[in-house]
Amino acid sequence: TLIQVAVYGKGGIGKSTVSANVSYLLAETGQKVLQIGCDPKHDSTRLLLEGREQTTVLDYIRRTPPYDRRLEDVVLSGVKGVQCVEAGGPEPGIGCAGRGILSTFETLKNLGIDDMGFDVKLYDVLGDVVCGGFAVPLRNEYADGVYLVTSGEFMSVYAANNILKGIRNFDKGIPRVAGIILNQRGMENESDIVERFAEAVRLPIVARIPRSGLFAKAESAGRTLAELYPDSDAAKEFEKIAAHIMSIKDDRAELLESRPLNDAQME
Amino acid sequence: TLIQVAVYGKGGIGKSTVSANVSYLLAETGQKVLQIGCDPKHDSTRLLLEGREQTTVLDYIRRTPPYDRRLEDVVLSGVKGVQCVEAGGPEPGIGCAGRGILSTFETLKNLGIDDMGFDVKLYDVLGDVVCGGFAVPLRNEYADGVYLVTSGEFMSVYAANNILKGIRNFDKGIPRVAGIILNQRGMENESDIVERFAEAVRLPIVARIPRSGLFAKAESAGRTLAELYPDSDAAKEFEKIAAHIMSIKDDRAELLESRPLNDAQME
Ligand SMILES: Nc1ncnc2c1ncn2[C@@H]1O[C@H](COP(=O)(O)OP(=O)(O)O)[C@@H](O)[C@H]1O
Ligand SMILES: Nc1ncnc2c1ncn2[C@@H]1O[C@H](COP(=O)(O)OP(=O)(O)O)[C@@H](O)[C@H]1O
Ligand code: SF4
Ligand SMILES: [Mg+2]
Ligand SMILES: [Mg+2]
Repeated sequence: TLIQVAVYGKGGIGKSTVSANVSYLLAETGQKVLQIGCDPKHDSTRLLLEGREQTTVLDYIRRTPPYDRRLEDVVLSGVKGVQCVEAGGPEPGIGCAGRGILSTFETLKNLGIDDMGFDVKLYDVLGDVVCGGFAVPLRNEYADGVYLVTSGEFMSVYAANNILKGIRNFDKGIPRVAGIILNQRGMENESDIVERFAEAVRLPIVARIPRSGLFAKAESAGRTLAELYPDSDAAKEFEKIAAHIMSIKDDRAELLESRPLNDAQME
Repeated sequence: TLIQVAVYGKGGIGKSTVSANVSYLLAETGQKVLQIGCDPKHDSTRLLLEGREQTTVLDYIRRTPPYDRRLEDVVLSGVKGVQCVEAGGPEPGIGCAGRGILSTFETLKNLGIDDMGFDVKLYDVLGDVVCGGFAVPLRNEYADGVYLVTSGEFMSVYAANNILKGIRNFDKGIPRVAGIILNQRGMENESDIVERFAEAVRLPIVARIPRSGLFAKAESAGRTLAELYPDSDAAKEFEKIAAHIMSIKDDRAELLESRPLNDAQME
């Protein structure tokens, strides 16, 4: 079976950090993983590529005629065999910012991505606006389950709630929300704030990643924290997410309905 | 003469705080000011409305037939006579997130906004994606000058650079950038980071707003910091921005070209 999950959240909240670490851990247990970066910032898979540069699909198709396109030019094999793709985005001010995502999905399909036999596909998606290409991974044929990454900061909780609205408006009826990932900024009352939100929207907090200096260290080394510091508290939290994805795959964990708060409830 | 300025920056960076405070100060010196919130979060003018709720233009036109629409229903008069408008945005996942902005500009024009004789129009615009409606204020007939609000955090500097790309791609040739507003997060080396960026893109830092607990206090009182704490350091920085806008209006300060950094330079 294939499980497809999307990681959404406000820009800078830690989506790529979460995605790369979770992909690493899943691959370490033998899963065949594909991670697709769906943020115009195109830095989702950096920590899995051992310093190699990745060509975005959007740039690639711009300069490569259809007959010359090959899957291996845009799907790079990273540590532990995680397969990495970056959608890229158009130049700011020129067309829809999410355009790279739609082009990427079409291109990968045409070049035969599904023959690669993945166990897990992970989409790392910008969540500041839920529209255009950024809403595409929410379609039924893509994300089976959606994780929301947030901190205690109002801006990120507001964005998470917005993403829930997008999920509810996009594909009604089928429960698609996997849960909330608290990535701690290290502020006062952070846990309380996110727990109150999680309770109000009736979603589980799947992991509570501590704010840690190890992230910067791993980043300087161009590696994931899970690879360099497997015994750290942060790594243990990423393992919870990896385990949760596996339990969704095996139907042991449930996906939930999206119940966003209205403006008044957001207080 | 009329001067139109746009305040762009990453979500949560302080655009609305800057906008409301600057509008207040300009109005206090006798300028007739219009502030238009162009963020789906629709909270730009909250601190100028003394607790009153503002109907967004998008919501208003959805439920009001064209013949019944009146300017005073969407343009609210705030403290010191600042005229306030909120564009609003569509439901997430349904259409272009910036749709409220285009609808707002058309509606205001049709209802006669230009007969109100403004000295300053200030657009407070979401800058996480520079596309669709969010790019509209960059058009020549709108913003004469654009301010970029940033902190020392990489995410906000990256967003500022992206906005510069949007400006360059959108209306080539005419210098449109007013400058950078440093809104301090209170992190290490913040000033250095933003100064190096400002130098690299050859833009002035127009103001350096300190991180201050007075913002939360003013916010709890539902007022701008400039109104409640006019002698504070933060208020003095907002005065610099107000003065800078006036000097652009009087042609004493220059507008600059947009020279964004490429990926490599962004280091
Ligand atoms: N828990 C954490 N503690 C410390 N730093 C973190 C943590 N999570 C993420 N970071 C750092 O925050 C920055 C932004 O994270 P990133 O994953 O790139 O965000 P996004 O993909 O959501 O834009 C990165 O430099 C990352 O190393
Ligand atoms: N210099 C500052 N010091 C402390 N808090 C600030 C400062 N600037 C902004 N804030 C706070 O940060 C939050 C986000 O600011 P806001 O203006 O709403 O951001 P934006 O409009 O860019 O989304 C607000 O609660 C505001 O009071
Ligand atoms: S749909 Fe969204 S991403 Fe596309 S142009 Fe509109 S705001 Fe930008
Ligand atoms: Mg990212
Ligand atoms: Mg705002």
